[in-house]
Amino acid sequence: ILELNDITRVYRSESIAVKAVDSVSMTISEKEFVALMGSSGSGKSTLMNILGCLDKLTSGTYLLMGEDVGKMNKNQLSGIRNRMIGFVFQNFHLLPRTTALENVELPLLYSREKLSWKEIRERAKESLKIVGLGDRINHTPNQLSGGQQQRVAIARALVTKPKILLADEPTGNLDSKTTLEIIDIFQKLNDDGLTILMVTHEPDVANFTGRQIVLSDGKIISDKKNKPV
Amino acid sequence: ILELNDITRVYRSESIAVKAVDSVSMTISEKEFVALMGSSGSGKSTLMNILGCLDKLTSGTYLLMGEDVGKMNKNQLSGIRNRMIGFVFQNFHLLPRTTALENVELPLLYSREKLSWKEIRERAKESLKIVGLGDRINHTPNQLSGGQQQRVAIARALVTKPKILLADEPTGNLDSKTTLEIIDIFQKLNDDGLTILMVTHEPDVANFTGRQIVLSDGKIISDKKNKPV
Ligand SMILES: Nc1ncnc2c1ncn2[C@@H]1O[C@H](COP(=O)(O)OP(=O)(O)OP(=O)(O)O)[C@@H](O)[C@H]1O
Ligand SMILES: Nc1ncnc2c1ncn2[C@@H]1O[C@H](COP(=O)(O)OP(=O)(O)OP(=O)(O)O)[C@@H](O)[C@H]1O
Ligand SMILES: [Mg+2]
Ligand SMILES: [Mg+2]
Repeated sequence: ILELNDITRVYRSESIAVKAVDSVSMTISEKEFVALMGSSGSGKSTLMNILGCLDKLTSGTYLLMGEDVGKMNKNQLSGIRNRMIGFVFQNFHLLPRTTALENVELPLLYSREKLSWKEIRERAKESLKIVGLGDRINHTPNQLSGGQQQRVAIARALVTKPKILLADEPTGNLDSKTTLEIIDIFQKLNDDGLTILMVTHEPDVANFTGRQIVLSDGKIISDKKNKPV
Repeated sequence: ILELNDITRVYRSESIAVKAVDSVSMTISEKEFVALMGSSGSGKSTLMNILGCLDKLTSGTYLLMGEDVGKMNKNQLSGIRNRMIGFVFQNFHLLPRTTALENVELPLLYSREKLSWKEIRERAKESLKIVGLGDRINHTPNQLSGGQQQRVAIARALVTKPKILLADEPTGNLDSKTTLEIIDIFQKLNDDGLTILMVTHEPDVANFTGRQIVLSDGKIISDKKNKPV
């Protein structure tokens, strides 16, 4: 479903050249629940942005559901992103003067599903309820705690019922109990067919997945399957 | 050194009233290394902002080094913040179009210590080296990974050699190895006399401190001393 072949991503500016991702090849199959780990600066977010069609490759091929992403134009790329992929950003990227409810409704406005305003509102409310924010729907991001903002980002990523969830440190700002609630949601969705790739730096969280890929200096140094906890 | 007496902080707007901190009393003595824990939304960041003189109380008294903070004017407050307190924000608050080096130099420009430009540059470089970012000093925040941005925020909090470090989830975006490097820095500074209050949601990290305070719905529900690991 997600196939990276010899992917490299170099950041270049007048004074800087950083090989953030270095000749990475990996294949993620449908319904897998994979953890992506590695030290700070090892290339995880860069790899996630490439998989989420948010960033270009310097070299290599990325096949998404068998289609070559490198050959797509802007419209095809954003179409794929909206229909198939839910993305949780490491720094949330919520719209600042917009309520939690409106932030979560936003992806549905671009959706091809012809939803009524009422249906959009109901689905966004449901998504926020599931992550425990039913009583915060009218707060704007600066009226929310860090972990609450993170959960709004998760609710927004799931509201379009995507095929693939790319989550960059989705529990980084959450206490243990709230983390377990979120992982529980992910596991249920995975059982129902959602393919998940999740960046995490916590081994306890990684143990809930079926496979762990470790990056170091932009390269894959280990890729192990295991029995999830 | 830090004494909160019956502190309450209510957020009010036309449609919202949230008691983020509810009748909290606590005393932190010089040279303590304290962990502040609690579930997402329990009031930790709000409490930290009050302690860091960044936010007003709705009621109660806050004595900082014996002085009543509520009676200070804007100049006295910012003077205290610059001279005595280093603050690591949960969402970093780095200046976006400014390099890591310039971000870390900034607090020294306000410092009363009459430092030369050369000394300011050297101290900022040293602070970044200590957190492992010696080779990233000219990157701007969008050219840094999440964990690297977090470490710039830590370097900036420490560059003025404060008496008190208030760190809100300083390792939330860091892998285990980098986390241990940061905690090691904190422990050394604590041995040298730095008072530290650190929000963390990871029990492993809290175990390195000598005392753990737990918040729930704005109230302190437990306050235990322990032998640090
Ligand atoms: N400006 C605001 N207006 C209204 N409510 C607010 C505001 N800021 C925070 N809150 C609410 O106050 C409560 C405490 O927020 P706080 O940021 O202190 O929590 P926290 O313990 O730091 O959480 P986290 O672990 O998720 O970072 C939350 O329930 C939040 O929704
Ligand atoms: N726009 C950019 N220009 C130059 N270098 C960059 C840019 N963005 C990222 N980098 C560098 O690329 C490397 C990989 O960054 P990336 O964000 O993928 O790391 P990461 O594994 O997600 O780290 P973390 O765990 O800290 O979030 C880092 O060393 C970073 O400094
Ligand atoms: Mg990252
Ligand atoms: Mg917080």
